[in-house]
Amino acid sequence: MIIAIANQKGGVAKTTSAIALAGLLAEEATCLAIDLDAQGNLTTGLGVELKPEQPTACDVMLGDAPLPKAITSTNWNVDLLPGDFSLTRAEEALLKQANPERLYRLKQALKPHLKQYEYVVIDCPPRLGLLTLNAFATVDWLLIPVQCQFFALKGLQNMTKTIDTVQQRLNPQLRVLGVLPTMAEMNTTLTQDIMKQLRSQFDDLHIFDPVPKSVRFPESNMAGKPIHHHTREWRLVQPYHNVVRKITLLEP
Amino acid sequence: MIIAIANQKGGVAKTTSAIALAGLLAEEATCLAIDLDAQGNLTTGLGVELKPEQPTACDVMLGDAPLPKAITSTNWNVDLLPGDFSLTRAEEALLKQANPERLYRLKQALKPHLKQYEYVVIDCPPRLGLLTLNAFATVDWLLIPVQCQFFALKGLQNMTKTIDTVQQRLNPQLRVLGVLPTMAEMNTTLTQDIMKQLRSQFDDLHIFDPVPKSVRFPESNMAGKPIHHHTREWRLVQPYHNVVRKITLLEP
Ligand SMILES: Nc1ncnc2c1ncn2[C@@H]1O[C@H](COP(=O)(O)OP(=O)(O)OP(=O)(O)O)[C@@H](O)[C@H]1O
Ligand SMILES: Nc1ncnc2c1ncn2[C@@H]1O[C@H](COP(=O)(O)OP(=O)(O)OP(=O)(O)O)[C@@H](O)[C@H]1O
Ligand SMILES: [Mg+2]
Ligand SMILES: [Mg+2]
Repeated sequence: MIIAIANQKGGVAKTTSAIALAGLLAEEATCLAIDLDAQGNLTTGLGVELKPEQPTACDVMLGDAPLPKAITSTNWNVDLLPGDFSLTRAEEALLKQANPERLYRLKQALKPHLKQYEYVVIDCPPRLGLLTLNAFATVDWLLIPVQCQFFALKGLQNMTKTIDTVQQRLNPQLRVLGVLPTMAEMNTTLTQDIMKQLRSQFDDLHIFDPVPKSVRFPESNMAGKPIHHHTREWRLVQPYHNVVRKITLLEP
Repeated sequence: MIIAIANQKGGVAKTTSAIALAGLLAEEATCLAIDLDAQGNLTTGLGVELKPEQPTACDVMLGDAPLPKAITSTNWNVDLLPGDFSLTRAEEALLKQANPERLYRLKQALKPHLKQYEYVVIDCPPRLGLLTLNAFATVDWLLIPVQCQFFALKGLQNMTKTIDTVQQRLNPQLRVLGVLPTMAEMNTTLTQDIMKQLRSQFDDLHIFDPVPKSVRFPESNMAGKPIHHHTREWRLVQPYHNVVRKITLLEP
């Protein structure tokens, strides 16, 4: 089962969510995490330092390296297809190829190796460009993290328009796993307002229980650890555990 | 004087900073704000709702509308070149043109009208793509907001590499106004750690006093107001006032 974590709004906890979910899924199953963002935050957030000659997601998408050569292990039983600054090059190279096949590069590269992994989690860059569309063409499910703030809520409207087009033209199997409110401060009226608007404007989408705002998350990023390895506080892990439970129940 | 607000890391307060600065600059001078992000957050954050036929930054960059036709006024004495989802189309259209002139589209479009404005503030998308490079080719100064967190700090290293290349190949006049730490929680060790690392790793850049984290900022975004119109709390406005003071002192 392949899941993309995407939202073109920046800083909504896409990467933090991808790390948390891959870490939890890897407790009971085989899991591959894929970093499609040129910032390489999923890679550093899982505690991986790239060696100079290490092939990355860019090489795999451009066909310069087979997937098994680029995959690296982490300390958390999660395999990783790392990403770095070279992904900026991948997007430009793909854009120059005018043919529609450029949207299926990731899918083609993954296909022969999927049997090895029960779960694949893909972290997307903050933009609905070719790399994210490659992810949308590849996955079964899409999780949309949304910060409990005005700009992030507004971005969700654009996102749902794009998903409709993707389902019609690119990947009819793509379904939305749900919207995950993040960095929620339930004691502020702003968060309460936004949660209310989310539930009313997007009543056709599943809205997960929010992830509380806590400094433990940035700390865990800095430490290169999934959240449940960094803290015992169940209230911080539980929202991600809820997502995993839904994923495991859906398993075809 | 033209200033770009950029950082490929998402959610670091680029847009919130652009709104705050444009709002303050407009108190004593003529100011144009430009929204180069397909999310259109600068546009909604200044309280502007686009009318259906309204030309945007996309039309101006592709030469489909002259700048004066696309400019709209706001309630804050700031003129705005609005942005919306069509900017995704602009980036793809520019990428298809292989010639280097595609990096100077914004500069060409602005040139005849610059005399009207003492200050121009450009909000960039969370990516170092063609739209942001167009901004870099156009501006005198670059302000880099950085959230006081690990991922944002890591992103700054890539950013400075890009700036070197831009200064050599695209715009030798481009200078860095400084780094603006945002959403700072000075009572947490994480923020203190990050501030220490910023000052030691980037000792050649000017590091402004940090903007405190406060729910007043997301509230002001939702209200479509610059921060100093939304709150009287000087501790929230002062860091932006410091940036404006540096800008006005630099005025050629
Ligand atoms: N629940 C949370 N509470 C507090 N901080 C959080 C939480 N989740 C994530 N963060 C922090 O917020 C920042 C943004 O999160 P993250 O980088 O994961 O977002 P993103 O959507 O992947 O950003 P980008 O758009 O740049 O890819 C990070 O510094 C992260 O540590
Ligand atoms: N000082 C602050 N304190 C608290 N929240 C803030 C502060 N500055 C900005 N924010 C909030 O953080 C979120 C991210 O800010 P903003 O959207 O301005 O960042 P951005 O860098 O423009 O994001 P993107 O990468 O998507 O363009 C917004 O919801 C904003 O309201
Ligand atoms: Mg990310
Ligand atoms: Mg923005």
